[in-house]
Amino acid sequence: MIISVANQKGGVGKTTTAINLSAALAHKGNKTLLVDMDPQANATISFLRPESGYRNIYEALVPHGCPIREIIQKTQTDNLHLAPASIALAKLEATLAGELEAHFCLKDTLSKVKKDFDYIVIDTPPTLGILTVNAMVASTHVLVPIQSSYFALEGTDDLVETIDKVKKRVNPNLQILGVLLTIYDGRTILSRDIHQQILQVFGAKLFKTIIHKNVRLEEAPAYKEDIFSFAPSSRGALEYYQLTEEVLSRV
Amino acid sequence: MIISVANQKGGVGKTTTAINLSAALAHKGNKTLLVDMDPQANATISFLRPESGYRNIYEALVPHGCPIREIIQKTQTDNLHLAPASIALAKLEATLAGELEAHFCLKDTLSKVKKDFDYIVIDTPPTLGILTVNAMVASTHVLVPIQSSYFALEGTDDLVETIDKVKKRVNPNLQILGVLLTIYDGRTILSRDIHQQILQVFGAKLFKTIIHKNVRLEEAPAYKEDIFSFAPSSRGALEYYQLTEEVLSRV
Ligand SMILES: Nc1ncnc2c1ncn2[C@@H]1O[C@H](COP(=O)(O)OP(=O)(O)OP(=O)(O)O)[C@@H](O)[C@H]1O
Ligand SMILES: Nc1ncnc2c1ncn2[C@@H]1O[C@H](COP(=O)(O)OP(=O)(O)OP(=O)(O)O)[C@@H](O)[C@H]1O
Ligand SMILES: [Mg+2]
Ligand SMILES: [Mg+2]
Repeated sequence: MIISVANQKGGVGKTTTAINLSAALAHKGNKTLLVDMDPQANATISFLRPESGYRNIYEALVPHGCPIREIIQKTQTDNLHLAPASIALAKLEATLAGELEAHFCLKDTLSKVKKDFDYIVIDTPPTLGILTVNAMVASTHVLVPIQSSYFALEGTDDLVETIDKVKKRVNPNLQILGVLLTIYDGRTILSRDIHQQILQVFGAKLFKTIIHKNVRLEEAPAYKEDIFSFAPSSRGALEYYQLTEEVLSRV
Repeated sequence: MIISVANQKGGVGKTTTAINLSAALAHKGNKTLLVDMDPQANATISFLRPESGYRNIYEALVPHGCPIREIIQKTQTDNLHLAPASIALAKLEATLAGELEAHFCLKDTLSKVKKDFDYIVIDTPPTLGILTVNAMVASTHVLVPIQSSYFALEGTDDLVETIDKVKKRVNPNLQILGVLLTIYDGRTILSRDIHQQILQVFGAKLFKTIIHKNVRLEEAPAYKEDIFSFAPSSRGALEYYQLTEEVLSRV
């Protein structure tokens, strides 16, 4: 099972969800790979220190690149491995422009290690460009984090359209695993209003689990930890654990 | 004066700042143009209804495109005009790939209307690709909104590096107008800690004005209003007004 965490709207909790979902899957004993496809490398800096000198996924994605096995790192979380990103990924669009195979390079690269992992989770950047399309082409499912805000609701059409295009042209098995409300603050009327509208648009696709705003989730990456080792009894840890149970019940 | 509002980190308040800074400049009697260079078109949907059938900036940016005058719309805010965006902008990178002039098309397009406006403010997408570089090439200043969070701090090197490259290669006059703390919640230790670190990195470039988290700022776009007409005595309105005074004092 390969899950892309995607939404072109910025700052909606894609990286926070990718980190903590993959960590929860690992804590449950599943061999899990977290792939960072965002040039900002936020998922990468949540586990690795820059001075530890690691190679990154760009080197494995370019034509005649190195084998992905050579870039995969262990993290301090048991069963969780990481394919790090770097700013070099931002060049991929220009490097591959016009190539027929441009959208398949992640799928081809991951095919060499797919059977070594029970789950693969891919973090994506806040655009619908070549990096996110590569992630969707390589995936079986897409998980869409969404903030309960006006701009977030308006942007979902473009995202669903992109998923439909990928499904129609290159990856017929791609499904929307679910839509997840994140950074939720139920105290404002606006967030409750938008929540209702999201429920009308996505219906049963909307996860029952809601990830509320919780400062522990913001702090954990600064200590290079996932939420389960940083603050195991926090609301953030309980809700991401609940999400993982819901994800497992849907597959 | 042409100001790009840029930061590749997603969801840090770029659009909210572009809308309310340009609105404040307009309320003060300056003829102002807000240019939306983000394919998500969040700034555009904050003023225009989709059914009003407007043309967008992509049509003016492609080779032999239409004159920008034909796409500029009046908004309901006096003195504030808007050059709308659309999802079509996402194609610009592919349309212009490899063209020598690729990074200059916004600068060339704006040169035709520049003298009609006192201020031009450009909203950018959460990437450092061709759309954001076009905005920086066309600008005299860059305003950098930043959230007081761990990921935000880590991402500033890449942004500053991009600004330096643009300055060195194509636009020697480009300056960082300032760095603005946004969506600020002073109650958490993390945000106060990161605030201190941002102060150390940016020093006097950091605006004294801080934009605190304020739900009125989130609500205003849903009513197609800027903060000054939607909630004139809210903390959000006062702080964006204060920011505008600081911006004017710096030029
Ligand atoms: N549930 C939460 N409670 C509090 N803070 C959160 C929560 N989820 C995410 N955050 C914080 O909000 C910010 C945005 O989250 P994150 O970086 O995960 O979003 P993203 O969608 O990956 O952003 P980008 O579009 O830049 O990739 C980060 O500072 C993160 O620490
Ligand atoms: N000061 C604030 N207080 C409360 N909410 C805010 C504030 N500033 C922005 N927001 C909200 O936070 C979200 C992110 O802000 P915004 O969309 O302006 O960021 P952005 O940097 O333009 O995002 P993107 O990277 O997707 O372009 C929006 O829902 C917006 O309404
Ligand atoms: Mg992210
Ligand atoms: Mg924006």
